[in-house]
Amino acid sequence: MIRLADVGKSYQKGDAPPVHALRQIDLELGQGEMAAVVGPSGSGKSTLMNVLGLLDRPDQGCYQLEGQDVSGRSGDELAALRNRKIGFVFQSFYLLPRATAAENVELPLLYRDRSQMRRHALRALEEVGLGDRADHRPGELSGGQRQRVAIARALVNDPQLILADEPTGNLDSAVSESILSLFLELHRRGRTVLVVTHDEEVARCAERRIHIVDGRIVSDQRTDTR
Amino acid sequence: MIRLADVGKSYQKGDAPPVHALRQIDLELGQGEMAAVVGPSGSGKSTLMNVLGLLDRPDQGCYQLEGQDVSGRSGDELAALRNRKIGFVFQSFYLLPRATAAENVELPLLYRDRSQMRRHALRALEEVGLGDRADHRPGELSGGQRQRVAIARALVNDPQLILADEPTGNLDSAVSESILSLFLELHRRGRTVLVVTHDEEVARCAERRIHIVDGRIVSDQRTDTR
Ligand SMILES: Nc1ncnc2c1ncn2[C@@H]1O[C@H](COP(=O)(O)OP(=O)(O)OP(=O)(O)O)[C@@H](O)[C@H]1O
Ligand SMILES: Nc1ncnc2c1ncn2[C@@H]1O[C@H](COP(=O)(O)OP(=O)(O)OP(=O)(O)O)[C@@H](O)[C@H]1O
Ligand SMILES: [Mg+2]
Ligand SMILES: [Mg+2]
Repeated sequence: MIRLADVGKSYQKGDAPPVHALRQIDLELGQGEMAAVVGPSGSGKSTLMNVLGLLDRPDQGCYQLEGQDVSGRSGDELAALRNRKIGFVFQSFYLLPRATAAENVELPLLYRDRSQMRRHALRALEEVGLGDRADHRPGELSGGQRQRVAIARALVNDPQLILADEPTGNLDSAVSESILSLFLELHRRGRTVLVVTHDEEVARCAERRIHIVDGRIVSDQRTDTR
Repeated sequence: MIRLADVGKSYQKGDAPPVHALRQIDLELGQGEMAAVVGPSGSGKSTLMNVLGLLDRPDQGCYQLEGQDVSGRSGDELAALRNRKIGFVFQSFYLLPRATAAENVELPLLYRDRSQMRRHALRALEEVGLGDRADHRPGELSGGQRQRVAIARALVNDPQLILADEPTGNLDSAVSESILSLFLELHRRGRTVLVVTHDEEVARCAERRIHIVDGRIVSDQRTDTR
């Protein structure tokens, strides 16, 4: 489903030495796999997710998504592909501050299924325990509630590929566990799930563990979860 | 140092039943104490921190900070008091997006000690492992790096009262531990530290554990950490 070959990405800041956020990344993720991405703060995990989620382009190497080279595509083509296939939970949520939780969750459906938009959005919010917060705007929600709205929005479209960048950082263990079950259930139903996490409880539930340090993949192991 | 008596805070949203974010909160924190605040997502922890940090006023009850009633004060008086005495690490960071990490950390010093501003800011950034990111703007930093800039900014003024709202949610365990050591060191030097956290490793290092559920303190226990 996903194939990164020799992918690199660097940032140049003034005359400081360049920051190599990703270096020589080779990564293959098959349809229906579930993997955890772990590594120190600043090691390149979100950068990797942004490349996979078609939000950012690598400076080097190439990216094939479902067999098609996406490195060369236009901004519009990428946006359409992204909206159809990928559900992205951002590390910093990126909710629209003046829209309610339900309106935020409806956003991905604007392009697809307007008829049942409200109903799907409400159901997605219930799945993350926020059925009674549908009309609250982000400023009227707790940190962990905003995080859950971001999760609901990523899943409402039932995407084939789920990219979750630290989805439980603001959640207590009980809610964290329910979010993890949600991802495991999607995996069970055949979705491809990639979760960046600093939470060992989350990481150990994935069947594969990709460890990133300083922009490189230092290990990529199947784990024996069950 | 801190005394909350029968503090309450509610939010009214249209004709939905009011959200009682805080109810009948009685809390005393002595100078030099260190406590962890734990509880489910949405239970009222950040609301409590905002009241303690003079960012929000309770609807009921009163708040004494160092023996002075602060419930009745003006906005300006509160701002001055807050800047002098309190270092606040926000759950969602609130960094200025167009200022560099160093400039963000310097902000509290604008009111106090401009002569050594840059030097203090750089040292605070080094203490959280970001000495080499001083000139990056928040958009050029990872999530965990932004969190650490927020921590550095809260501590640069050497405040008497440190309020940290989920300071390690975006950090790997190694960096998390170093931040925790930082807080423990400040506590050892006599500062009063209150940390909201979902991380059990952090919570267990505090000498006291305050458990909040549905806006109420359900337990408040000394823990035997050492
Ligand atoms: N626009 C930019 N310009 C310069 N450096 C950048 C830029 N964006 C990111 N970086 C740097 O790239 C590195 C990787 O960032 P990334 O966000 O991928 O880290 P991460 O592994 O997700 O970290 P965290 O666990 O803290 O979220 C960081 O060291 C960061 O400072
Ligand atoms: N302006 C507001 N209007 C209505 N409800 C609000 C408002 N602000 C917060 N709330 C509600 O108050 C409750 C407490 O919020 P608070 O941010 O204190 O929770 P928290 O314990 O910090 O949660 P988390 O662990 O998720 O950060 C939440 O249920 C939230 O939905
Ligand atoms: Mg990240
Ligand atoms: Mg909170």
